[in-house]
Amino acid sequence: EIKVVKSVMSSPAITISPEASIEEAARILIENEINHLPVVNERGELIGIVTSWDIAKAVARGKIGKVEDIMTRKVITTTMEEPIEIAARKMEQHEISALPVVDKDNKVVGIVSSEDLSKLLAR
Amino acid sequence: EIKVVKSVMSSPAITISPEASIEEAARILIENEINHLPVVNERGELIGIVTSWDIAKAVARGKIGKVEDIMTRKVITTTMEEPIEIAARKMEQHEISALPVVDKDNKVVGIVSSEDLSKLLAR
Ligand SMILES: C[S@@+](CC[C@H](N)C(=O)[O-])C[C@H]1O[C@@H](n2cnc3c(N)ncnc32)[C@H](O)[C@@H]1O
Ligand SMILES: C[S@@+](CC[C@H](N)C(=O)[O-])C[C@H]1O[C@@H](n2cnc3c(N)ncnc32)[C@H](O)[C@@H]1O
Repeated sequence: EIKVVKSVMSSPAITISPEASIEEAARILIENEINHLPVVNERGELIGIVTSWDIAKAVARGKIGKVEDIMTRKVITTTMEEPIEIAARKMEQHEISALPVVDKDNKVVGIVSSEDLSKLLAR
Repeated sequence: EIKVVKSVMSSPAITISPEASIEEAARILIENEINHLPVVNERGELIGIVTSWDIAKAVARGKIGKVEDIMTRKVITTTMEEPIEIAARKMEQHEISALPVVDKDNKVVGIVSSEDLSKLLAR
C-alpha cells in the first residue's frame, strides 16, 4: 500500500499574512516550535512561504520589514493524495525542507516537512 | 544490510565558535544554505548547537549578542556507525532536525539532518 502525504502531514497548517512583521513571523515559529509558515491572502490562498532560514537571511542582511519583503513567492507544493516518494523527491530536487499541502482551489490544507518524513524511518 | 549514519551524513560539518556574533552565524547559514551549526571550542570539541530556529528566537525576543548566548548546550549527537533508524528515532524523540556526528574524543566529524534522511525516501 503506497503511503500518501495526508497520512503524515500536519493539519491544519499554521499560516501567516504577507502584511505581518518579520518579528511576528519569528514569534509564531517559536511559539509553535516549527520552521515553516505558508503565507496566505485574505481568501486563504497560498501566495508564498517564509521560514526560519529566511529570518536568518534577514538578520544576515540587517533587513527589517514585513513577511512579503522576505518570503519566497514561487512555492513548491504537494497534495493530500501525492505519494510520499514524490513529495520527498520534490524536496530533494529543490533543496527545501517542507511542502504546503494545497487543494484544487490553492487553499492550504496542511504542511509536510522533512522532519515528518524522517520520522517514518524511526520505526 | 543496515544503513548507518556515515553513508548519509555531510562531512566535514561547518561549525562555529561560541564567540561569534548572531549575525555571523546567520551569514554562515545563508552562504551555505544550511540550518544547523555545531558550536565547537578551540580544540574542536562540541560544546553546543545553534540553528536558524535559534536565530528566529533571538529576533522574536529582540535579542542581540553572541552565539554562546543563544546556543543549545545539551546536544543530542550520533556516531558514524549508528544505524539510521536510531538516529531518526533520536530526532523524533527530541523534536530536533539534525544531529552532529562525533568521534570518541567528542570532535565533530559530520552532521546528519532530517533533510538527509528524507532523501532516502525519494527513491
Ligand atoms: C533553498 S532552502 C535552503 C536551506 C534548507 N535546505 C532549508 O530548506 O531550509 C531555503 C529557502 O527555501 C525556501 N522554501 C522553503 N520551502 C519552500 C517551498 N515549499 N517552496 C519554495 N521555496 C521554499 C525558503 O523560503 C527559503 O528561502
Ligand atoms: C526543539 S527544536 C524545535 C523546532 C524544530 N523541530 C527544529 O528542529 O528546528 C529547536 C531547538 O532544538 C535545538 N537543537 C537542534 N538540534 C539539536 C541537537 N542535535 N541537540 C540538541 N538540541 C538541538 C536548537 O538549538 C533549537 O533551540
